[in-house]
Amino acid sequence: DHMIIKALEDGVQVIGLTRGEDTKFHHSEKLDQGELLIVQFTDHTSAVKVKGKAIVQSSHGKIESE
Amino acid sequence: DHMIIKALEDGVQVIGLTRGEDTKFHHSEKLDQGELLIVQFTDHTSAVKVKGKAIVQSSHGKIESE
Amino acid sequence: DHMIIKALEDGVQVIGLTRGEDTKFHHSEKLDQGELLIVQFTDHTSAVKVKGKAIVQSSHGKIESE
Amino acid sequence: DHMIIKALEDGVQVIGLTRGEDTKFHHSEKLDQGELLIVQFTDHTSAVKVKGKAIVQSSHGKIESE
Amino acid sequence: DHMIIKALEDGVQVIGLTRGEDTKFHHSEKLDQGELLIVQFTDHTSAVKVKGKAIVQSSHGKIESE
Amino acid sequence: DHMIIKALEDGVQVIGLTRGEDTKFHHSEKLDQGELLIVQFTDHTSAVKVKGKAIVQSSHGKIESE
Amino acid sequence: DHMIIKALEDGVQVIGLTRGEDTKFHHSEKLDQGELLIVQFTDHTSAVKVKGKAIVQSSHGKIESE
Amino acid sequence: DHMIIKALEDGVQVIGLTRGEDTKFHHSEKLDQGELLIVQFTDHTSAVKVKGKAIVQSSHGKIESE
Amino acid sequence: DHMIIKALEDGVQVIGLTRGEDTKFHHSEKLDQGELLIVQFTDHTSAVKVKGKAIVQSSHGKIESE
Amino acid sequence: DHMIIKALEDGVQVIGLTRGEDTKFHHSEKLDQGELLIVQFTDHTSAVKVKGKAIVQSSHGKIESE
Amino acid sequence: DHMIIKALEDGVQVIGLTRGEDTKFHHSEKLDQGELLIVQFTDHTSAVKVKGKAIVQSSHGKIESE
Ligand SMILES: N[C@@H](Cc1c[nH]c2ccccc12)C(=O)O
Ligand SMILES: N[C@@H](Cc1c[nH]c2ccccc12)C(=O)O
Ligand SMILES: N[C@@H](Cc1c[nH]c2ccccc12)C(=O)O
Ligand SMILES: N[C@@H](Cc1c[nH]c2ccccc12)C(=O)O
Ligand SMILES: N[C@@H](Cc1c[nH]c2ccccc12)C(=O)O
Ligand SMILES: N[C@@H](Cc1c[nH]c2ccccc12)C(=O)O
Ligand SMILES: N[C@@H](Cc1c[nH]c2ccccc12)C(=O)O
Ligand SMILES: N[C@@H](Cc1c[nH]c2ccccc12)C(=O)O
Ligand SMILES: N[C@@H](Cc1c[nH]c2ccccc12)C(=O)O
Ligand SMILES: N[C@@H](Cc1c[nH]c2ccccc12)C(=O)O
Ligand SMILES: N[C@@H](Cc1c[nH]c2ccccc12)C(=O)O
Repeated sequence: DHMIIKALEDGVQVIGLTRGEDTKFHHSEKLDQGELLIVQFTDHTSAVKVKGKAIVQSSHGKIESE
Repeated sequence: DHMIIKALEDGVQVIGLTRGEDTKFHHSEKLDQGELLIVQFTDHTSAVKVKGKAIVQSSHGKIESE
Repeated sequence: DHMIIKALEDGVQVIGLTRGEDTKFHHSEKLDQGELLIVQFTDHTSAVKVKGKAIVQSSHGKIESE
Repeated sequence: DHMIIKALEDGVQVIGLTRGEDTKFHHSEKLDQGELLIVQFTDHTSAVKVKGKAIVQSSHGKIESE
Repeated sequence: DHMIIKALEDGVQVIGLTRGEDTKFHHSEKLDQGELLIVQFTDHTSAVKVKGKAIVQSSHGKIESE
Repeated sequence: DHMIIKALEDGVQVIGLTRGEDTKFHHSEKLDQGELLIVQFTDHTSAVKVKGKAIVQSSHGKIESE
Repeated sequence: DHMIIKALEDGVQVIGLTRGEDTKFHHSEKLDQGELLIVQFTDHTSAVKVKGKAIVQSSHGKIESE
Repeated sequence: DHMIIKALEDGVQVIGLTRGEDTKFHHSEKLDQGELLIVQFTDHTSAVKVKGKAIVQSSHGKIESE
Repeated sequence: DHMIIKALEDGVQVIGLTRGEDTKFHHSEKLDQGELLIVQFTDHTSAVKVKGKAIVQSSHGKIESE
Repeated sequence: DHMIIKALEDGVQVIGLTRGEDTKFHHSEKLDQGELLIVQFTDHTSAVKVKGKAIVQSSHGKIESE
Repeated sequence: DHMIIKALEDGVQVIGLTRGEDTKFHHSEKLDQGELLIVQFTDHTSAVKVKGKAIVQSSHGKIESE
């Protein structure tokens, strides 16, 4: 199971939130317009935040962040 | 299995409730309008509460909070 | 596998019943109109009761409590 | 795998029958009209009886008790 | 995997047959008209007999006993 | 995985054949017209014979014995 | 996973071939016209031969022997 | 997962090839016209050759040998 | 999961390539026109080459070699 | 589960990001126009970045990077 | 899960990239026009590169390299 994030503008952030008792930002990957990032949930990442204009494609279909 | 929450206004809260005998709030992630949060159920989170105007997309389709 | 409960009025209760030989109420989460609660069955919860006007969305489709 | 029981009248009973060599009633949850009870099969429950007017929604579709 | 039996008349019997080398009746649950019984196969039950007028709903669809 | 056998006449036999090196009849359940028998394959039963007029419903659809 | 064999004439044979290095006939079940035999692959049977006029119903659909 | 081979002429051969470093013929089952052979892949058989006119039915549909 | 190769001319080769650090030909099965070979991936075979005119049927549909 | 990346121009980069607490680039595979790279998530790769004009085909359908 | 590569011209290369911390070419299989190569991901191969004109058929459908 993975999610694909396509940046529709520069400066999109895909942020990994820590798995476990605490919920903190452990990584923020910056995307320029048109770039794709394909991510999984992992032992270290149990939530993902997307800031900026992007398309997110997952097993549940597509949804856009603004 | 994951859920995608898209905030339709500022100040949306996505709250993780603890797994186990007690049911308490362990984390509340604030979303500004347009931001997305993609979350899983985990060893620490067995229920999720959504406050404020948002779209929730899961394996069961879409549903909106108000 | 999860269920999504959307409150259609204030004061909706989503009640967790204990797993095991006894069947008791271990938690009641109160929802205001429009709020969503997404819940799983767990080691501690093997039945869930919904009181008040709400929509329940699960793998079997939608059904409304009144 | 779960079943959703919606009471269509007051006094609906959802009865759990014991798993194992004996088959006895171990719990009866009373539902008022409009209330929902979502139940699983468990280590203690391998059969469920529904008395009174209700809708049962499961993976096999809907069926009504009278 | 479960089966739902809806009694269409009083006195319907849902009989559990023992798993193992012997095949005997270990329990007979009587249903009045309109009542539902939802049953699983278990460590103790590997065959189920239905006597009297009823609807049986399973993963293979519906079939009526007479 | 189960099979449902509905007798279309009295005296239908549903016969369990033994699993293992030998193949023998270990049980024959007699059904009167209209009665249903729902059976699984088990540690003791790896083949089932149906004699007499009946409907057999399984994951592969329906088929009638005569 | 099972196969259903319906005899379309008397004297149909459903033959079990041994699993393992050798391939021999270990059992032949004779069916009279209209009788059904429902069989699995097992620890002892990894191939099945059908002689005579019959219908075989499996997960791949129906096919007739002649 | 199994394959069904129906002979369309006499003398059809269904040949089992050995699993492992070597690939040899370990068994050839001869089929007369109309006979069916239903086979699995096994600890000893990881390839199957069909010679002569036959229909092969598997999870990928039907295909004919000539 | 298996693949079915049907030779459309004489001299078709179905070649097994070794699993592991090295990739070598460990077996080449020659097929005459019309013959079928049904193969699995195995502990020893993680790639298969087809030379000559043939149809390959797999879970992804049909494709022809020339 | 795999993803297929087809380069629509020279100089497309398919970058593997490390699994674990840190998120770093561990490999960048350069593709010339028309070349395909088929990749999995692995013990070492839990996120993949695509730069340059390409088509990405996965279980969620197709999406293009620019 | 496998992929089928059909060469549409001579000299097509199907290259296996190593699984693990390093990503190197461990094997390149050359295909002449019309030949097919069916490959899996393995303990040693977690990425595959295709150079030259070919069709790739996988669980995600077809895509052509140029
Ligand atoms: N640290 C949390 C992160 C999280 C996952 N799902 C959530 C839902 C809501 C809030 C936080 C979370 C956890 O692993 O459980
Ligand atoms: N602490 C509870 C949280 C919970 C999960 N599902 C529920 C349903 C209703 C009420 C509470 C819950 C548990 O892990 O079981
Ligand atoms: N304590 C019960 C709760 C329960 C689950 N399913 C039920 C059905 C009917 C009545 C009670 C229940 C159990 O774990 O088994
Ligand atoms: N105690 C029985 C309950 C039961 C399950 N399925 C049944 C079918 C028929 C009668 C009884 C049952 C058992 O666990 O097996
Ligand atoms: N005691 C038998 C009951 C049974 C299951 N399936 C059957 C089919 C036919 C006859 C008997 C049975 C067993 O566990 O195997
Ligand atoms: N004793 C046999 C019964 C059997 C199962 N499938 C068969 C097919 C053909 C003949 C006999 C059988 C076995 O367990 O294997
Ligand atoms: N004894 C063989 C029987 C067999 C299974 N599938 C086959 C295909 C062809 C020929 C023989 C067989 C085995 O277990 O492997
Ligand atoms: N002995 C070989 C047989 C085989 C299976 N699949 C193949 C594909 C091609 C050639 C041979 C084979 C093995 O077990 O691997
Ligand atoms: N020996 C290689 C064979 C192989 C499988 N898939 C491949 C893809 C490309 C090149 C070689 C291969 C391995 O087991 O991994
Ligand atoms: N090192 C991170 C990489 C990662 C996976 N999914 C992510 C989502 C967002 C940010 C980083 C990631 C991890 O294994 O968890
Ligand atoms: N050696 C890498 C190969 C790889 C797999 N997927 C990738 C995606 C991008 C870049 C490299 C890779 C690994 O096993 O993880």
